[in-house]
Amino acid sequence: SRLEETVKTTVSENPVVVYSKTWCSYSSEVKSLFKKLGVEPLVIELDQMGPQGPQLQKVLERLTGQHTVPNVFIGLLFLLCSLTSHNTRLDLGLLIGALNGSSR
Amino acid sequence: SRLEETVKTTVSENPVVVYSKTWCSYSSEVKSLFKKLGVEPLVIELDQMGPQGPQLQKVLERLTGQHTVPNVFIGLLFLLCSLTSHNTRLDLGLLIGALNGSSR
Ligand SMILES: N[C@@H](CCC(=O)N[C@@H](CS)C(=O)NCC(=O)O)C(=O)O
Ligand SMILES: N[C@@H](CCC(=O)N[C@@H](CS)C(=O)NCC(=O)O)C(=O)O
Ligand code: FES
Repeated sequence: SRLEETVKTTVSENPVVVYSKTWCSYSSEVKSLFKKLGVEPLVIELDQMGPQGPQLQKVLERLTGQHTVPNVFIGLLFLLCSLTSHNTRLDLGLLIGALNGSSR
Repeated sequence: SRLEETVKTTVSENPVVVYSKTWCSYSSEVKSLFKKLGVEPLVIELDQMGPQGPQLQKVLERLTGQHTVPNVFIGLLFLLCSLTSHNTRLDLGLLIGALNGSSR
């Protein structure tokens, strides 16, 4: 479907993508976690897209099995390359550990 | 208003009342916190009340200044009496400390 292609393109073109909702505290925590790590994700607020929001949430469930927010996509190799090109250092162990902790 | 009176009656007749939403993880955490403490709150799921949900959320904001969920009401004296009458013990320091921690 067209929406499915949009998601695939989005996550392939951006190192970190967070599908979120503006009023959801779990989503806020994930967004500020990335901010603390010095990573700027592409954030897509599903509650600000009108009727496309629920449709997008369904597509994400089809693609990932996850129907909840926050839904985080990380292209690790992509992320490392873009960080290196910006002369930024990232504690990868910290990132992975933090994400494991926050997604339980 | 009638809805305001309903809320005042509800929180005066029940030791612990949690205004919640079924799909909200913060609300789930507060509900399972009480479960761990052996306290059974009256839970009101605002997303399962049709159009009355948002109205109720507005009334709560008028009464408490808080427009978010979870919104927790505790009648401490009431709680202690009802626990004593059921021969239940409660670590009150634990309860207060836990609630302070979870409502930041
Ligand atoms: N343990 C999961 C919980 C995810 C979850 O339950 N998210 C809620 C919001 S906090 C949700 O998406 N509910 C359904 C919805 O909002 O459509 C995580 O940390 O990501
Ligand atoms: N720090 C507050 C956060 C409360 C909060 O932001 N709640 C969100 C849901 S997690 C909310 O009610 N958003 C507006 C809404 O759902 O109507 C707490 O722990 O209670
Ligand atoms: S909606 Fe409350 S934590 Fe996500």
